Amino acid sequence: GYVLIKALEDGVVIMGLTRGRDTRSHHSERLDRGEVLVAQFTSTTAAIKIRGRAEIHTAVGTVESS
Amino acid sequence: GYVLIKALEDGVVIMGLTRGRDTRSHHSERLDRGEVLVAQFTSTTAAIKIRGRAEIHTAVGTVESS
Amino acid sequence: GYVLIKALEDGVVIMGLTRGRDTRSHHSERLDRGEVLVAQFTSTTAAIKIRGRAEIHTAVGTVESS
Amino acid sequence: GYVLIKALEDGVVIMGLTRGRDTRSHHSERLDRGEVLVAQFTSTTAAIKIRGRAEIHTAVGTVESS
Amino acid sequence: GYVLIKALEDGVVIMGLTRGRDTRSHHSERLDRGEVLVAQFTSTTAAIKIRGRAEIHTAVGTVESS
Amino acid sequence: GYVLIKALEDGVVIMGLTRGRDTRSHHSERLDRGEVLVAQFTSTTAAIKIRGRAEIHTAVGTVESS
Amino acid sequence: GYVLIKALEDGVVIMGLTRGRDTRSHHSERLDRGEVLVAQFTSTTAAIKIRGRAEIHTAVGTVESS
Amino acid sequence: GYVLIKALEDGVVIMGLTRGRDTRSHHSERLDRGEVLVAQFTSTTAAIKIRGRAEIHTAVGTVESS
Amino acid sequence: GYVLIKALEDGVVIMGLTRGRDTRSHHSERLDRGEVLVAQFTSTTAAIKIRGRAEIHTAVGTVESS
Amino acid sequence: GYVLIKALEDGVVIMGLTRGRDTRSHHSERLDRGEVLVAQFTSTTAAIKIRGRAEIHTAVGTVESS
Amino acid sequence: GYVLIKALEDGVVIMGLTRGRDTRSHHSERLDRGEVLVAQFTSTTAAIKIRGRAEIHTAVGTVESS
Ligand SMILES: N[C@@H](Cc1c[nH]c2ccccc12)C(=O)O
Ligand SMILES: N[C@@H](Cc1c[nH]c2ccccc12)C(=O)O
Ligand SMILES: N[C@@H](Cc1c[nH]c2ccccc12)C(=O)O
Ligand SMILES: N[C@@H](Cc1c[nH]c2ccccc12)C(=O)O
Ligand SMILES: N[C@@H](Cc1c[nH]c2ccccc12)C(=O)O
Ligand SMILES: N[C@@H](Cc1c[nH]c2ccccc12)C(=O)O
Ligand SMILES: N[C@@H](Cc1c[nH]c2ccccc12)C(=O)O
Ligand SMILES: N[C@@H](Cc1c[nH]c2ccccc12)C(=O)O
Ligand SMILES: N[C@@H](Cc1c[nH]c2ccccc12)C(=O)O
Ligand SMILES: N[C@@H](Cc1c[nH]c2ccccc12)C(=O)O
Ligand SMILES: N[C@@H](Cc1c[nH]c2ccccc12)C(=O)O
Repeated sequence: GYVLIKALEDGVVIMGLTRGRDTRSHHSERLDRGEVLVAQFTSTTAAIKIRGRAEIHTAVGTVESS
Repeated sequence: GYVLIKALEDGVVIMGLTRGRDTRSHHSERLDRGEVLVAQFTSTTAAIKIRGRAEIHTAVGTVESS
Repeated sequence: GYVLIKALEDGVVIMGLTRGRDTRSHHSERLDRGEVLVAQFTSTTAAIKIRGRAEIHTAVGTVESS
Repeated sequence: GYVLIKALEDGVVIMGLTRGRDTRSHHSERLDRGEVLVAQFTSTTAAIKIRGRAEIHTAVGTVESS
Repeated sequence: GYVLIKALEDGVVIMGLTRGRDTRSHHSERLDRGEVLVAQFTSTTAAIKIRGRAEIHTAVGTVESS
Repeated sequence: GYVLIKALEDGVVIMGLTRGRDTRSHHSERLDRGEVLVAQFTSTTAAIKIRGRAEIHTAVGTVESS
Repeated sequence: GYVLIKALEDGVVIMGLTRGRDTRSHHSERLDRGEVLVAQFTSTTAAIKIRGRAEIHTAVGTVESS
Repeated sequence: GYVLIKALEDGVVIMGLTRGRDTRSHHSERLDRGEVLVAQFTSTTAAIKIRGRAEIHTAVGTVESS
Repeated sequence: GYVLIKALEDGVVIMGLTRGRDTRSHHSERLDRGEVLVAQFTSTTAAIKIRGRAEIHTAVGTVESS
Repeated sequence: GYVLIKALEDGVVIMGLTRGRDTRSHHSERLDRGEVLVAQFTSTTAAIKIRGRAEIHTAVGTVESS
Repeated sequence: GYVLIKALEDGVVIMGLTRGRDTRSHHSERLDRGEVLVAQFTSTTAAIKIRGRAEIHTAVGTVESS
């Protein structure tokens, strides 16, 4: 599965949280307004956290973070 | 499978409950208002518990916790 | 598969029943009003029993326990 | 696959029938009015029998036992 | 796959017919009016025969036996 | 896959035809009016032939034999 | 996959054509008016030919032979 | 996958083209008006060519050859 | 997957392009007006090129070449 | 998966980009107006780039390049 | 899975981000106005980032970057 994220303002941060017993951010990707990231779940990434205003599309629903 | 959660207030807590004979929280992720978490079920996480006001989207339905 | 449960009152109890020849509760998770649990079927959990008022969403239907 | 059962009266009985050459009840789970059970087919359970008034939801249809 | 059967009268009989070169009934499950059976196809059961008045739901259609 | 057959008269015959280089009936199951058979394709049965008046439901369509 | 055939006249012939480098009929099944055959593709049968008036239902469409 | 072909005139020819580096017809099946052929793709047949007037049904569309 | 092609004029050419590091035509199949070809992707064919007027049906869309 | 491309002008170029750590064009296929290419993703091709006016159909959407 | 991208201006940049513990751009593909890229997720590419004005189609939704 993957997630489609479109930043609606500068400085949107997308954190990949680690898979396994420990849950921490292994990578923060910064998006400026209008930029788009399409990110998979992987053997490294078991959860994705989003801060800032963005459109977020997934197979189970679409939301707008703020 | 995964779950899409958007916090509707500060201090929303998302607990990952362990897989196996023991069921306890291995990680609590705190979200502030507007933040979003997309979290998978994994070999570590067999259940997900949510406290606080949030929109929760899954393949079997959408609810609002409070 | 997994089940989505939203408690509509305090003290809702979700029991995981064991897989195998013996069927007993290996874990009881208590939810207070508004709290949500998304719980998988696993190698430990072959049935899930719910007591108290809650919204229960599954791939085969949605009911309200009471 | 699994079955979703909501008891509409006290004393609803859900029997798991064994898999293999012999068909007998290996477990009877009793539900009181409003309680819900979500039960899988497993290597132990090849058929499920329900006595008493209940709503029964499956992937092939929904019925009310009585 | 599985079949959902609700008895509409007493004495409904559900026979599991054996898999393999020989086809005979390995088990007869009797249902009384209102009782429900959800029965899988298994390594033992390759066909299911129903006598008596019942609602029968399957993935390929729904009929009423009589 | 499986086939759902409801007899609309007495003496409906359902023949299982063998899998492999030879095609012959390995079993004839007789249904009386109102009786129902749900029969799988198996390592023994590669074709199913129906004589007599019956409703026949399959994943590719529904017909009435006569 | 399988094919559902209902004969609309006597003497409908359903030929199973062999799989492999050679294509010939390994079996002809004759149906009389109203009789039904549900026949799979198998390791022996890679094509099915129908002569005579019949209703033919498959996953890719329904036709009437004549 | 398979293809469903109904001849709309006499002398419709259905050619099975070989799989592999060489593409040639390994078999031509002739259909007369009204006859039907349901033919799979196989380890021998990687393409199917049709000459003459016929209805052709496949999972990606239905056409009439002429 | 496969592609369904119906020639709308004489001399339509369908080229099978090779799989692997080299991309060249391993076979050209010529169709005359009204003829139909149903062609799979295979271990030999990784792309299909069509010249001339034809109806082309695939799982992702239908176009008319010219 | 595969992509369906119909050239709307002469000189449309379809580049197959290599799979692996290096991303470069391993093949450029030129299409003239009206010609069609149906091209798979393969162990050699991990991305496809299109220059010139063409209709492009994929499982996730249809666009017109220019 | 793959992503379909159509550039709506010159200089759109599509970055492939590496799979594994490190997340960095392994390749930047530049598109001019009207050019189209269809790009898969691969063992090398676990996320795709897009800068500049483009139409982006995925299985979970369609957005326009800017
Ligand atoms: N490290 C956790 C990450 C995670 C996935 N889903 C979660 C839900 C809640 C808390 C943490 C998580 C795991 O692999 O399972
Ligand atoms: N440790 C439990 C977690 C769990 C999953 N589903 C449940 C339902 C109820 C109670 C606990 C659970 C397990 O692996 O199965
Ligand atoms: N221990 C049982 C649990 C169970 C699953 N489905 C059931 C239906 C009825 C009674 C018990 C069950 C098993 O593994 O099968
Ligand atoms: N022991 C039986 C249980 C069963 C499944 N489906 C049935 C239908 C009819 C009678 C019994 C059954 C079996 O494993 O197959
Ligand atoms: N013993 C048979 C049972 C059966 C399945 N489908 C049938 C159809 C007709 C007659 C018998 C059957 C078998 O394994 O195949
Ligand atoms: N023995 C045949 C039975 C069969 C299946 N489909 C058919 C179609 C036509 C004639 C016979 C058959 C086989 O295994 O293939
Ligand atoms: N013997 C052929 C049968 C066949 C299947 N599909 C066909 C299409 C055309 C001609 C013959 C066939 C094979 O195994 O492939
Ligand atoms: N021999 C070819 C047959 C074929 C399949 N699809 C095609 C498309 C075009 C030309 C030939 C073909 C192969 O195995 O691939
Ligand atoms: N030889 C190429 C054929 C091909 C498939 N898809 C393509 C897209 C563009 C160019 C060539 C191709 C390969 O195996 O991948
Ligand atoms: N060589 C790259 C090709 C590629 C696929 N998707 C991409 C997205 C962006 C940039 C390059 C790519 C890979 O195998 O992954
Ligand atoms: N290197 C990361 C790339 C990635 C995928 N999804 C992500 C989400 C957020 C941050 C990074 C990522 C990984 O393999 O998992």
